[in-house]
Amino acid sequence: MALVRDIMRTSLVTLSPGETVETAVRIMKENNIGSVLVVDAGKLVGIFTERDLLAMVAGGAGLDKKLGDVMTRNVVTVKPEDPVVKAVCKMVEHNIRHVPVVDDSGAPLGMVSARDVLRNML
Amino acid sequence: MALVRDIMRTSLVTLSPGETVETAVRIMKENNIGSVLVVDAGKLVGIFTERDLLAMVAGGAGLDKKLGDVMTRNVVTVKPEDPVVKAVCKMVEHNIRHVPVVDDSGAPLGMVSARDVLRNML
Ligand SMILES: C[S@@+](CC[C@H](N)C(=O)[O-])C[C@H]1O[C@@H](n2cnc3c(N)ncnc32)[C@H](O)[C@@H]1O
Ligand SMILES: C[S@@+](CC[C@H](N)C(=O)[O-])C[C@H]1O[C@@H](n2cnc3c(N)ncnc32)[C@H](O)[C@@H]1O
Repeated sequence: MALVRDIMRTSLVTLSPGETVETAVRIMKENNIGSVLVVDAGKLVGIFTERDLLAMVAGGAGLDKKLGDVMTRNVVTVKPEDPVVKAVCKMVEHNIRHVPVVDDSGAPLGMVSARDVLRNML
Repeated sequence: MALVRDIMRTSLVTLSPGETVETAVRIMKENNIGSVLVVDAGKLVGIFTERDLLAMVAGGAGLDKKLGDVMTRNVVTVKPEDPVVKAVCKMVEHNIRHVPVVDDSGAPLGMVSARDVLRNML
């Protein structure tokens, strides 16, 4: 049975809640990624994705807003020893395609995306 | 063997190349979707996703640009009778998560997303 830790990516892009959306946008573009994890005192506190950017742009919000004000809190996560299918269930149930992997203290260890799951299917 | 037509979604959101990105953003937000298909004379001519929006915002481009100027042409597609695994291969190979379904004339019939594949896995 495939476990999350077997397929997760461990190179993470994280920002602090005090950073601006403008910074997040630049980092996401430079790294060609669709989401950034927001970390405070070593703990995962939020996620900001290109879908959140779409909502901001549609609403005319300024990019100088702090990540802490616009990120999604209550991040859906998995543990490294969870089976991959558990990550898939969460993706489908919550309509998300990125599931951060955290340890028991809430510190981010990696990320599992829909693409990682599909690539491993092949 | 699961075929694309068994899992594709057929309610499509399409726009013309002459529409602006501002319109696309509004439509995407209203429909809670991450991509729109660009259709000209009944044929699929491009795709515009939230990743393209990220690139535009990062580059400071105005939202009054026409879709035809910023969309991705050479859309990666599948046919309804293709096996689902073919769509998965294209998603992984091209790093995309939306694969439009077209008929032999290039007219859009539906869309397969990574989420559709994963939901069907469960
Ligand atoms: C409901 S999803 C729908 C779109 C698309 N499937 C995606 O994942 O972006 C978009 C929202 O989910 C949030 N989100 C993405 N991944 C998340 C996760 N692991 N936990 C909680 N929220 C998440 C984003 O911040 C965004 O506000
Ligand atoms: C290379 S993907 C990487 C990010 C993410 N996986 C996604 O699908 O958006 C982003 C680029 O691919 C393009 N794209 C998305 N779906 C496509 C498809 N079916 N055919 C061709 N290009 C596509 C988008 O327009 C965008 O410029």
